[in-house]
Amino acid sequence: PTKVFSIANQKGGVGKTTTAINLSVGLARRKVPTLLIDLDPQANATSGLGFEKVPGGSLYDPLHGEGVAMDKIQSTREKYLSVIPSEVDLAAIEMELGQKEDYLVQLKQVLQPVIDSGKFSAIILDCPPALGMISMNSLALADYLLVALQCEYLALEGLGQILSVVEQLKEAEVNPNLAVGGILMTMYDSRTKLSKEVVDEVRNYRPDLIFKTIIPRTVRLSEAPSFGKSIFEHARLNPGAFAYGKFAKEVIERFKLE
Amino acid sequence: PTKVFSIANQKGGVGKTTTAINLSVGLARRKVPTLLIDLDPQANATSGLGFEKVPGGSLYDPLHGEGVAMDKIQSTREKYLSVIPSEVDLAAIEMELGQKEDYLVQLKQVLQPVIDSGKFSAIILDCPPALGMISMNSLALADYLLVALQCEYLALEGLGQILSVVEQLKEAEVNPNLAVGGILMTMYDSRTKLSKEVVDEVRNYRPDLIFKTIIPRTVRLSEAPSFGKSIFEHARLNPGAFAYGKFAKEVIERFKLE
Ligand SMILES: Nc1ncnc2c1ncn2[C@@H]1O[C@H](COP(=O)(O)OP(=O)(O)OP(=O)(O)O)[C@@H](O)[C@H]1O
Ligand SMILES: Nc1ncnc2c1ncn2[C@@H]1O[C@H](COP(=O)(O)OP(=O)(O)OP(=O)(O)O)[C@@H](O)[C@H]1O
Ligand SMILES: [Mg+2]
Ligand SMILES: [Mg+2]
Repeated sequence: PTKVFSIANQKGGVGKTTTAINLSVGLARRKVPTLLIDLDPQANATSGLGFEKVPGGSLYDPLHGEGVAMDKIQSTREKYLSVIPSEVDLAAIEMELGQKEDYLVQLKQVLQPVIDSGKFSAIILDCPPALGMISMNSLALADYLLVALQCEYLALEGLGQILSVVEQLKEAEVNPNLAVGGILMTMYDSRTKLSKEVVDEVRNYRPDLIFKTIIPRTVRLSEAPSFGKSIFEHARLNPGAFAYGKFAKEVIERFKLE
Repeated sequence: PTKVFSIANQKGGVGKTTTAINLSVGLARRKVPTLLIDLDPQANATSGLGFEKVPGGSLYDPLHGEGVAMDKIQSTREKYLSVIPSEVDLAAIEMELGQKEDYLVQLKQVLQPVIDSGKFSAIILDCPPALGMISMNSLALADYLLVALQCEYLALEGLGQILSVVEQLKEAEVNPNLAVGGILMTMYDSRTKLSKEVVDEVRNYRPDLIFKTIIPRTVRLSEAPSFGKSIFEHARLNPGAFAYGKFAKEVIERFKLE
């Protein structure tokens, strides 16, 4: 069966894209057939994997009834990883989707055939830093929300809000299957007290949700996208590569991916 | 005269709020009457200055024709600084504004009386990480766009996009006054080559726009909001405080604030 993960958080710069790229490659390297979909008009996951932002390459047309999502799937250097890239036009979706009748399930309708095809065990959705149409559509479709959470105070402030969106969507019967898959702590700086305090706070607040793996802040992780590579290709012996490798393993175990 | 500055960038986590708070306090400490308006539903600038997110405290009601912006202005511990806080309801504005006739100038209409009052020399607008209704409204109103830009590769990718929005608004005659005030490099980490490369690249690309002041990455800056204080109150001898002090001086000189 295909499991869909939405990596969303309205707080910006918390490591959503870095997690989307490196989790996807981490799963693919463990032979889990994975599809990464870049839903952010900034297209950072697209360029972070070395793809161009080509007009017509994204889900923009299928969301307007032109063409189908299956045709937008591209293969990557990783045997078990495919990608649907983003493009700048996706930004217009925020306004345009809002004017449709059943505006929350547009993405679900477009991607259902891909899910039903059974080609992928995991579908990873990278979202923009907002709780607008695109992120809400991704949560209306997803089985699990994965929250990337920077080890910083301001990021902690918004945690309650993103977690409550899941409850709202369940109660509104938009997506009864949706659950919070977990909270991944990112950019942990072992030199600072702040990082440790934020992790302790999240561990006390939601011990059931926090992943065991903590992603350290390493320069190699922030360099990798400039080469269009995952951390595994850019610096495979870096602590960031070990952490995302461990995280991929933890995701496979927690969600029984095959 | 009152000058309006919009701190906007669709890239998340680049230091928009940290700059909004510390520039505002930096200007106020140099006796420039300043108003900081938190337009981000996350309300980080609100809590970062120690204010509560009180329903009815933001511009939400005035944007719906109830009440006026002047009444939402609150004083702070800083003699020359006032604030209009944010609240969660502001998120609904993204959808609701889009359905009005002249949706780009709603904020301008609400804030025009505050600008015309001449009470403030500088108005600073903190925006959410998106180019949606709220950010576009702020740019339709502003005299200058200030771009906070993290010294990271992914942040560099989005620079062209935010700069081009200014051209679009000018050409569309929405805001012929709008100009790019400058690019502030933030979270500079002198230990990494990446920071230096990104700064060099921006300096080559737009030498006319980059501010001389560069904000270093310091833990004290990321701690300060958890105490509801600016960097000047939290750690006045920290490199972050010197940098934002210098930046406030540079802004006063570049825009001739009184
Ligand atoms: N563990 C890490 N160590 C060092 N740098 C990191 C790490 N994770 C992410 N970064 C860098 O921090 C910045 C923010 O990360 P990223 O862009 O992945 O966050 P995001 O949540 O996707 O941002 P946005 O909200 O704009 O979509 C990027 O420049 C990225 O390269
Ligand atoms: N110079 C700095 N040194 C260290 N940490 C910083 C610095 N500037 C900002 N930060 C921290 O980095 C994180 C992102 O900064 P901030 O929230 O100001 O960015 P933003 O652009 O307003 O984010 P958003 O896109 O979510 O609105 C915050 O946790 C903040 O405390
Ligand atoms: Mg991202
Ligand atoms: Mg902010």
